[in-house]
Amino acid sequence: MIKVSGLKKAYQLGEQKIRALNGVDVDIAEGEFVAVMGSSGSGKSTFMNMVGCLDKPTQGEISLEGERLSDLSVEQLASVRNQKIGFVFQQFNLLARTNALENVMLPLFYSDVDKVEWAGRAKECLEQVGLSDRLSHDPSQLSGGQQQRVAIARAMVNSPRIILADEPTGALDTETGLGVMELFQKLNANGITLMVVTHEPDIAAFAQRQLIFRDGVLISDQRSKPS
Amino acid sequence: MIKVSGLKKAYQLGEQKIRALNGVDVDIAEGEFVAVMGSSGSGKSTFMNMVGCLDKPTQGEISLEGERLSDLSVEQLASVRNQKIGFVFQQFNLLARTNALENVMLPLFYSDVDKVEWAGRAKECLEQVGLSDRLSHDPSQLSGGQQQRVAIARAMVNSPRIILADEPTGALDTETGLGVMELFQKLNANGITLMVVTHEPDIAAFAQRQLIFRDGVLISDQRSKPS
Ligand SMILES: Nc1ncnc2c1ncn2[C@@H]1O[C@H](COP(=O)(O)OP(=O)(O)OP(=O)(O)O)[C@@H](O)[C@H]1O
Ligand SMILES: Nc1ncnc2c1ncn2[C@@H]1O[C@H](COP(=O)(O)OP(=O)(O)OP(=O)(O)O)[C@@H](O)[C@H]1O
Ligand SMILES: [Mg+2]
Ligand SMILES: [Mg+2]
Repeated sequence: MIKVSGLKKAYQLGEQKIRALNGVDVDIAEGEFVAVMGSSGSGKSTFMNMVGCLDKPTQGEISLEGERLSDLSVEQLASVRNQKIGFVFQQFNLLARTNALENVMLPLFYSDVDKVEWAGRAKECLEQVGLSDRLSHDPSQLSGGQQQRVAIARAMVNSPRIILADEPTGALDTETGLGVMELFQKLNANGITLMVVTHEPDIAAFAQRQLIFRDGVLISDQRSKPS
Repeated sequence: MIKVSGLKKAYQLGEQKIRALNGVDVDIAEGEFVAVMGSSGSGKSTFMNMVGCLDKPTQGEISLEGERLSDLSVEQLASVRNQKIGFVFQQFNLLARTNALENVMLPLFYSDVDKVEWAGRAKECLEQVGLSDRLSHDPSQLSGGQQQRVAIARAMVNSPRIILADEPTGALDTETGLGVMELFQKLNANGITLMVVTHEPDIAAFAQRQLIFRDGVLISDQRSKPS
C-alpha cells in the first residue's frame, strides 16, 4: 500500500539548512493501523505531508499502491490525494466563514459522487463524530475540539482507502478522543489503512504498530496487539 | 485576584440559542495555580476568554484585582489585558509571515518597556521554551509543537500578573509538555497567578486546584497537593 525508501526532506532558510527527514525506509501494508510518535520537531508532520502528496521530498521515493509519486505531475498528485487519501491536519485547516456541513462536503467537489448525495453524506459523517447539532456553525462558532471533529468528518466523507491523521485527538478530552479512535477502529476493520500521529500512549495503543521518529529518522518500529 | 459571579454567555445563531456558560461562580486568589478541565464543548475556552477580557459576558460579573470589568470601556479592557494578562490561545493565533522573535515581541508594543530591550527579552523567553535555534522561522516553517511554544513565550514576555493558557501542551510530546509545565511552576513560585485548561491528568496534577466544567457550569472545584 505505502512504500517509502530513502526519504529525505530539507528546508533551506537563508544560510540555515533544516533537515526535517534524514533517510526514512518503511512499508505499510493495506489495512494496517499504524501510530506515529516522537518528540516535537522530530519530523512526524513532514513525513505525513510527504506520504499524503502535500509536499515533494528532497530525495528518496514514495509509492502508493505501486504508483511512484515522483513520476506524477502536480495535477496527478492532487487527483491521487483527493481520490485515495483522507487527511486530518494538525491545525485543522477548516475554511473560515464556511459552516461545518460545507467544510465536510468540500472533498466531494473533486469526487464522482452525485451532487445530490453530498449533504446527506456530510451530515452522516458529522453525526458519527457527535456534531449533528452544529451543522450550521462556522469554525469561529465552534470550540477547539468541535473544530477538530469537523476536520475528522471531512477526512472520512470521501470514503478514502488511506486516512492520515496528525494528532486527531489533541484538542479532545479523553472520552471524546476515545470515541474518535473507536470510529477509526471501525473504519480500519472495513479495510481502510490508517496512520495516526499522536504523543498519547492511550491513543497509540489502538494501533497494531508504533513508529517512533527522532531527528528525522525512524528509531523504532514495533508491532503490538491493539487493545 | 479574579472574582467571577453569576457568569453567563449565550450565542444567538439564527433561531438557535447556544448557552456556552450557564452561571459560574468562582474566586481565584493571587498566586494560585488552577487547572480547568471538562469535555469538548463544556465552556472552558469561553470561560477563559471572558476572564481574559477577550469577550463580554451576557450576564454576571468578573473583577480583576478589585476592578469590575463591566465598568470598563473597550479601550480600558484592552489596556487591562495587555498590562496584566498573558494569553496562550488554543489555536496559537501567531501572525503569519512574521518570525518567531517578532511574534514574541508583539505584546511589548503595548507596554512601557524600552524598545531597546524588546529583542533581548523575546530571545530569552524563546530560549526558556527551547527554541533559540528557530528565531527567524515564521509559523509555516515551524512544527505544530514549536508554534505552540512560540505562543507560550509570547504570553510570558510582558511579565504578566496572570497567565491564562488554553491547552498549552496539546501539540507537545510528553517530555516537551512537562518542560513547559515546569516553566509554569517556576513562574507560579514567583507569584504569577496561573489558569491552565487541559484534558490530561498529568498536566492538571501540576496545579493546586482543579475546576471541572460540564454544560457551562462548574461541577467540581477540588484542591490537591501539586506534584
Ligand atoms: N461564537 C460562537 N457562536 C456560537 N456558539 C459558540 C461560539 N463559541 C463557542 N460556541 C459554543 O459554545 C460551547 C462552548 O464552547 P467552548 O469553546 O467554551 O468549549 P470548550 O470547553 O473549550 O471545548 P474544547 O475542549 O472542544 O475546546 C460549544 O458548544 C460551542 O459550540
Ligand atoms: N517550511 C519549513 N521550513 C523550515 N523548517 C521547517 C518547515 N517545516 C518544518 N520545519 C522544521 O522541520 C522539523 C520537523 O518538523 P515537523 O513539523 O515534521 O515536526 P513534528 O514531528 O510534526 O513536530 P510536532 O510534534 O511539534 O508537531 C522542525 O524542526 C521544523 O522546525
Ligand atoms: Mg507535527
Ligand atoms: Mg476550548
